Amino acid sequence: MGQVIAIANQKGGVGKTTTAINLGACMAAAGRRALLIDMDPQGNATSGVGIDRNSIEHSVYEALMGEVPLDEVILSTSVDRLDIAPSTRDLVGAELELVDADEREFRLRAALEPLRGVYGHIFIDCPPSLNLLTVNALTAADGVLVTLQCEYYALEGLSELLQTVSRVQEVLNPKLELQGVLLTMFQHTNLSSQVIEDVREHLGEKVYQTIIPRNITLAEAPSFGQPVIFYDLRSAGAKAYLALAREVVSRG
Amino acid sequence: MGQVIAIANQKGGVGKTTTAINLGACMAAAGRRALLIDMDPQGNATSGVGIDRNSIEHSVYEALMGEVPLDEVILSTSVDRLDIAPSTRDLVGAELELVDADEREFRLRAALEPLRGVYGHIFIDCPPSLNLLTVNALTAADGVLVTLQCEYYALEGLSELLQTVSRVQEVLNPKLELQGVLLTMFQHTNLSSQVIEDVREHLGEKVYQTIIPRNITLAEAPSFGQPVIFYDLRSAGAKAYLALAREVVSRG
Ligand SMILES: Nc1ncnc2c1ncn2[C@@H]1O[C@H](COP(=O)(O)OP(=O)(O)OP(=O)(O)O)[C@@H](O)[C@H]1O
Ligand SMILES: Nc1ncnc2c1ncn2[C@@H]1O[C@H](COP(=O)(O)OP(=O)(O)OP(=O)(O)O)[C@@H](O)[C@H]1O
Ligand SMILES: [Mg+2]
Ligand SMILES: [Mg+2]
Repeated sequence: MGQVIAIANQKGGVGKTTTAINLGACMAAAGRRALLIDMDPQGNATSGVGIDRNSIEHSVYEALMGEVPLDEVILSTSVDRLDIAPSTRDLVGAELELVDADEREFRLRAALEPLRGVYGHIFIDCPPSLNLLTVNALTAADGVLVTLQCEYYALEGLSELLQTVSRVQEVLNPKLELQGVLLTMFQHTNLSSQVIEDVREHLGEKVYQTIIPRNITLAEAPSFGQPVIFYDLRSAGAKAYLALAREVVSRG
Repeated sequence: MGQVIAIANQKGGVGKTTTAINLGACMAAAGRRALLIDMDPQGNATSGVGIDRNSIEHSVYEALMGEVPLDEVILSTSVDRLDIAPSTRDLVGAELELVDADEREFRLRAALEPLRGVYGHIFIDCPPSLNLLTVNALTAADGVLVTLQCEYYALEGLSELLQTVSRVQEVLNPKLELQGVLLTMFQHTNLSSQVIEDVREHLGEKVYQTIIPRNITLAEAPSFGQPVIFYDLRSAGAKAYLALAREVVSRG
């Protein structure tokens, strides 16, 4: 049975999409089938794996609305064994359109049910918000991976995020667990080191051993529509995500 | 009459809050009265100027819901002539609560009306989304300043943002103009230079001459609750925002 992990943080620009794409690619490179679900109307996960958003026939939005089954939305990518359920701009409307709908928090969970046996890993890329799209992702997931930039504002939002996770655990998805907190964009500064010390003190084992360094290849790779292990395997960014993939599997 | 500028981009982590706080502080340091409006439920602008979010009595949420006039929400900050209308977590609920409300896009504009003559500059910090909170900010504003990180995903989202701005101009706020596009977090890489070339080609004069470099003091200052010109005036970050403030005034 596939492991479903939501990658979340309401703070913007902290490496959610970069982590979803690169973890998915590492799992695929290791011979497992992996699926990305792009739950962000920005569609960065979709374009980051080289899909042209204007050419998409069906998207995650339609699967959430129940118009199309999720397996008809899924596209293959340039990476063997890595598929994606792409997102388009329509997804912006889902929040307001689902306000009065039945089971509004369970839409993604229901759509994913038939696919759980098909993929070894399913990674859900969340938007920078604690809105209905993120709640759908947390309700569908077995675990949540929180990406945490080693900076002040990112640390500040962590407690609210963890409160949302526990509310989802209590009411919508009792088996949801915090798989781990991933420190991203690390650079050797007092600020980064201070943040790491704080986080390890409060969350201990929950913090992955692997730390993702700030590394320009991670910002360059998406402009070529490629995950970093295919863009530059020898880079620090690629090595870090390969190490993270091993850790995620061992915690699985 | 005060100039009202919304600082917006649905892409997360591109320097919206950092720009709002530091522009506001530069105007205040130059002897003008400046007001920050924190329209992001994350409340980074609020904590970035040293306000304890747990001690706030009234917030922007109540002003939008019409429960309290905006001037009763406003707090002074540690910087002379710089005030803030703080945000709390409640703001997350505003989007759903205003769905069926009258004039839902005009709530901030109406709340700001009595204050326009009091401040020389009003900067609205937007959340990383094109939701009702951002639309309220664009409807209340005279101009929009788009912060653009010099990276691939940030560039990708620019056309959608500009489309939203023109829709707001057509339907809700005909006098809204694009004040300018600010290039942020610049570092000397091929990627950054490529993005700058693309943006200047498409938007020409609309791109501010001032470019904000990636500079660690800009990430450190908020952990002391201080704008960068008070944290380290000699830093590249402080110099860049002082230059930007002069440009914003000249375009005003
Ligand atoms: N470790 C890293 N080193 C350098 N750049 C990185 C790193 N991780 C991500 N980036 C770049 O930083 C920017 C933000 O990352 P990303 O878009 O993955 O964050 P996000 O949390 O998904 O953002 P959003 O909140 O907008 O969805 C992107 O331009 C990305 O290419
Ligand atoms: N020029 C810069 N150089 C280095 N760090 C910066 C710079 N500008 C902002 N930062 C830091 O980068 C992070 C993102 O900036 P900021 O929070 O201002 O972006 P934002 O667009 O407001 O994010 P969000 O989308 O979450 O609201 C913060 O930790 C901030 O301190
Ligand atoms: Mg993203
Ligand atoms: Mg912000």
